[in-house]
Amino acid sequence: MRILAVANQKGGVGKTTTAINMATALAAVRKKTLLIDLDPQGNASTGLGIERAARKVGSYEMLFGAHDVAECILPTSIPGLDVVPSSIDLAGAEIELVTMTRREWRLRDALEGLSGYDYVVIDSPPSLNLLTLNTLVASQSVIIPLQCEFYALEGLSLLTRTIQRVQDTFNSGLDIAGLVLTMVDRRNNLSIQVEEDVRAHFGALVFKTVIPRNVRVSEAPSFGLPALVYDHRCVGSQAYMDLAKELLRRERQR
Amino acid sequence: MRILAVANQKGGVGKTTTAINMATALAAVRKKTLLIDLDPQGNASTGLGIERAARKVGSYEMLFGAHDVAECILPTSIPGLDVVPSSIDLAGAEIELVTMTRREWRLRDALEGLSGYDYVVIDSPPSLNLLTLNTLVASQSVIIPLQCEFYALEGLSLLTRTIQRVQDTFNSGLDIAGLVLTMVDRRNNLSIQVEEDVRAHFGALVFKTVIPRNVRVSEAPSFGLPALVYDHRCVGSQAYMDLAKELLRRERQR
Ligand SMILES: Nc1ncnc2c1ncn2[C@@H]1O[C@H](COP(=O)(O)OP(=O)(O)OP(=O)(O)O)[C@@H](O)[C@H]1O
Ligand SMILES: Nc1ncnc2c1ncn2[C@@H]1O[C@H](COP(=O)(O)OP(=O)(O)OP(=O)(O)O)[C@@H](O)[C@H]1O
Ligand SMILES: [Mg+2]
Ligand SMILES: [Mg+2]
Repeated sequence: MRILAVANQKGGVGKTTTAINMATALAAVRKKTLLIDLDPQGNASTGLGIERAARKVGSYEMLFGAHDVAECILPTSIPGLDVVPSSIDLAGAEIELVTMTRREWRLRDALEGLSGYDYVVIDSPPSLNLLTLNTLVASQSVIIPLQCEFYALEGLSLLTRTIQRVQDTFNSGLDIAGLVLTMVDRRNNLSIQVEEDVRAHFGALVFKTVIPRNVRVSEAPSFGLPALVYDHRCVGSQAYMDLAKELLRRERQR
Repeated sequence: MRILAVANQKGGVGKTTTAINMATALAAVRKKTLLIDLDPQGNASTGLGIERAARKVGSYEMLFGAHDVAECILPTSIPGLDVVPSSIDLAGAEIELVTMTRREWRLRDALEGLSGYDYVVIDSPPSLNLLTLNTLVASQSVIIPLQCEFYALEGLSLLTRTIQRVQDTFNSGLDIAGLVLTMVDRRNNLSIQVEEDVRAHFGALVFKTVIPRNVRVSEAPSFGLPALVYDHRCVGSQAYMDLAKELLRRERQR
């Protein structure tokens, strides 16, 4: 079982969109996949069509041990893809976790008993708080979505330093699966410039596949569907299928 | 002295861009303005050209009482606009605040001694954590930037409920100065649809001025300048000037 975090403290860079569509693409190539929504906003749960009323038992209950992980899992409309939804209770998790023992290990401990999945994909909130720390401690690899914008570039060194600290203190096996450029618009000089800088600095860690800005991708969540299901022919969906294939090629070379 | 929070827990909706350009527009019409960067990412400090090395004393030091607010203020290259920068120390503030007395009031208490400004604008991080709570408790009004996207719309009810709770428990004078639609692209149906929904639901609270998606706006931070200074003739800058004028008209009617 491979556990992948999707993380970047910069807001709005495509974490949720990447988590949902990568998880869907993996399920489409018959990898049994579980998506865990660890963001109190609950966007990944919404993007997979989970009604608010159905989120009574989810990632909050899993973190605080009230329920076994198996009891927090819901099926989605996509064959081979299940989800642990997030509810608003998770917004209070940060303050509750601070004074708990093993506060960085709660998610990793909760996933100990999990089986039956090839991949687990974890969506995290836009911050380097205890929820994101739990995600990094529980994961084997991190996928870093990166918008081709200046502020997004600025935050990268903080993120890579945090990953380094998690490797040193909590999870020596953690590695970076790759950086994926999102909402790319090759007609725009800033986007081209940022892509060049990132490839120059991170080299082969940057996936060759880029995700173009594509309005069909941002329409999909209002129907509770991944872009891959809402419109599998659009350029955004094709890009996410290509990204999943590129990830699987890298996985085979591990 | 009017204290305005710029807040929305959804990531990447244009909080920092709005805080910087509204503060610059207010300074341009001779309102002495202070921008406080309360986001550990420090994007507002970068967007105003403050070097990392110059951020040794800033919002972290102000919150934890090590320094008087006056000692945390730096000038910017824009006449009439000063800034309290943020440094990476702020990333640890959340955990430190949890166990402190008056943990929600730290910013409000720190600003008690401040004078000499017409406006204070506070940029907050993408979450409803103690830093954002401090911002809402310290402010008289909240400006809510909103991207015309589905996930951004989903988070609004959580934000307005949080503002209601702050009014009831900590700051009865807090009101919503307005919602401002950002990165608007009227060629895109989703954008039009979201704008219609928001205006139907929030009525006159939504500023008439909308901020269009404009690449010049996203280029400006790489030069450490507000869009209004980088390219005052571009449509994004014009929109932020219009927004500031609309805000001031509302202020006069208070
Ligand atoms: N390739 C794309 N083309 C167009 N729009 C996109 C694309 N990817 C994401 N979006 C839209 O951009 C916005 C931000 O994406 P998303 O919410 O996935 O980012 P995030 O990093 O998860 O945000 P947060 O930091 O709030 O968790 C969303 O409204 C989403 O629908
Ligand atoms: N009107 C606009 N046109 C084009 N790009 C914009 C516009 N406004 C903001 N941007 C860009 O969109 C990205 C997100 O904006 P910004 O960083 O201001 O949002 P934020 O809400 O402060 O993000 P965070 O949640 O991470 O604090 C930035 O790269 C910014 O340069
Ligand atoms: Mg998200
Ligand atoms: Mg910001």
